[in-house]
Amino acid sequence: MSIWCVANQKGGVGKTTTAVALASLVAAEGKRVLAIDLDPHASLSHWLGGAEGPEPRGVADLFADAAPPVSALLRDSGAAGLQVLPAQPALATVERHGVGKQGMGLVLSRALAEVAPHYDLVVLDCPPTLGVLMVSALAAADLLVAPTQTEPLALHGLAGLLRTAQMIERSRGRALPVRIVPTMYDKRTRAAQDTLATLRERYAASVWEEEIPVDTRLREASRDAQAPALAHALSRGVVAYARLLAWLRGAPLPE
Amino acid sequence: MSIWCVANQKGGVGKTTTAVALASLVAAEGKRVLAIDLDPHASLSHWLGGAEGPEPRGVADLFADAAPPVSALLRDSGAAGLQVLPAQPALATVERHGVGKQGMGLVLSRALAEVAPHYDLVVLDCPPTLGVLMVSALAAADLLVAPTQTEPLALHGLAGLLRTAQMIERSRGRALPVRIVPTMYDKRTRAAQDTLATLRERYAASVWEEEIPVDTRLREASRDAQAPALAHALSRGVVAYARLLAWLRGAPLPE
Ligand SMILES: Nc1ncnc2c1ncn2[C@@H]1O[C@H](COP(=O)(O)OP(=O)(O)OP(=O)(O)O)[C@@H](O)[C@H]1O
Ligand SMILES: Nc1ncnc2c1ncn2[C@@H]1O[C@H](COP(=O)(O)OP(=O)(O)OP(=O)(O)O)[C@@H](O)[C@H]1O
Ligand SMILES: [Mg+2]
Ligand SMILES: [Mg+2]
Repeated sequence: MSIWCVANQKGGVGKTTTAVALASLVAAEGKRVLAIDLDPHASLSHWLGGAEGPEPRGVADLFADAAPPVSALLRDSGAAGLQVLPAQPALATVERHGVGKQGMGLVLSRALAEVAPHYDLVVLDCPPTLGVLMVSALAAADLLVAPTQTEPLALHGLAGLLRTAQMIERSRGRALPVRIVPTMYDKRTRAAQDTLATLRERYAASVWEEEIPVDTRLREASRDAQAPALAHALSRGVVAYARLLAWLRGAPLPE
Repeated sequence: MSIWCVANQKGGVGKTTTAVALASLVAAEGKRVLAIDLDPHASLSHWLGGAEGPEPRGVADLFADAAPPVSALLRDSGAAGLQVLPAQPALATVERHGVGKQGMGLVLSRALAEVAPHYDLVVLDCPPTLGVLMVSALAAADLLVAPTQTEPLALHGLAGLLRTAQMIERSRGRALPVRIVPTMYDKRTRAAQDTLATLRERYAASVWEEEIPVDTRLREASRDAQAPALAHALSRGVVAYARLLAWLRGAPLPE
């Protein structure tokens, strides 16, 4: 089982869209995929149908004194082979208080160990904060996928994210490769072109040579709560995510 | 002095852009304005020039045991009448540990009391997390401005934000009016039209009757670290923000 963490503390850069697109593409190949929503805002859970009901159960329940088994919290996404461990608003309180009890990292790695035999890929969608939830997701991950909107404001936080990834590599004694993915690229705007050029200059081999274009069908899939690989398999955005998937699985980058 | 809090826990919806646009428009009228950046990601500080230098000083320093006076932390923005109290990455640690010592709310209200005689308007830019920093900003505010991208994923968190605002009203015994601002509106896309219609239906009188359009000059202003009201005074985006400013100052809404 591989664990891919999708993270960037800048808000609105396409983390959830990237997590859902990759998860649904791998499930469409016939693999068994679990998407875990670590964002108290629960965008991924709403998109894949995990957030319904008055008091949804999910990741925050893993912190209760008598935590249920992870399998009791899983939901179907409506797409074959893709299940969801949803987030709930209560997760915001966990971020503030949970660390003391038994540590976020421990809870997440126990949950991942429990599901490991049943899935080929786990995708972790992170909140837009460099906090406990994101750090424990990075600590558990085999790969960090960092969607980066091709916008001037989105460049600043990347250096901080990469420093955090290096810190985790050192403390766990295992590499954490980083793959930077330019998202929501609109080649007609000057600001986007400039940002993309800066991104490639500063981060060179860690940045994908292509980019995810702006594609309104990705938004429509989120409105219709559908897995993009099913709803719009041939749309520009999904085709680009399929090429990204090939790169993420491909040859290791020059270090 | 009025205190306007710009908040929404959904990421990338235009909080920083709204805070900078409104602050620079009011300063351009000749008023004295202070923009406070409460986001550890520090987008506003980078945009208005407050984040330079190896170890920038700012909001996180207010939590030190011998905190400096606020005036020692202020920076000029390059736009007449507009100053910045910048954020730093260390603020992320404050969000996790600061509450215990003397409480975020206390620190922020002390800082605001110190600056009150010197400014006509303070604008607070919040991080995309319903955490301690956002809650203390709401607790200090006279008005909550909630930018909401006209995108399906941006609708979910609004109910949670409004519940939190009501909770604060009850606990402080003072009204906290909410003004919902549709942002980044692209009238050509179906998903945007649908989201705008839902927003107006669900939140009626709290939602501005107009919307902020997509305008690449707002992005260019952030790339060039310029105050939008100066750099692109006649652009679609800035003209729309000037109309928004009139509405925010206008007659109270039907409760
Ligand atoms: N390639 C794309 N083309 C068009 N719209 C997109 C694309 N990628 C994402 N979006 C839209 O942009 C908005 C932000 O995307 P998304 O919510 O995935 O970002 P995020 O980084 O997960 O945000 P948050 O910081 O709140 O977690 C959403 O409304 C989404 O539908
Ligand atoms: N009206 C607009 N037209 C075009 N681009 C815009 C508009 N408003 C904001 N943007 C761009 O969209 C991106 C997100 O905006 P911004 O950073 O202001 O959102 P935010 O809510 O503050 O994000 P965060 O959640 O990270 O704090 C930025 O790159 C910004 O330049
Ligand atoms: Mg998200
Ligand atoms: Mg912001």
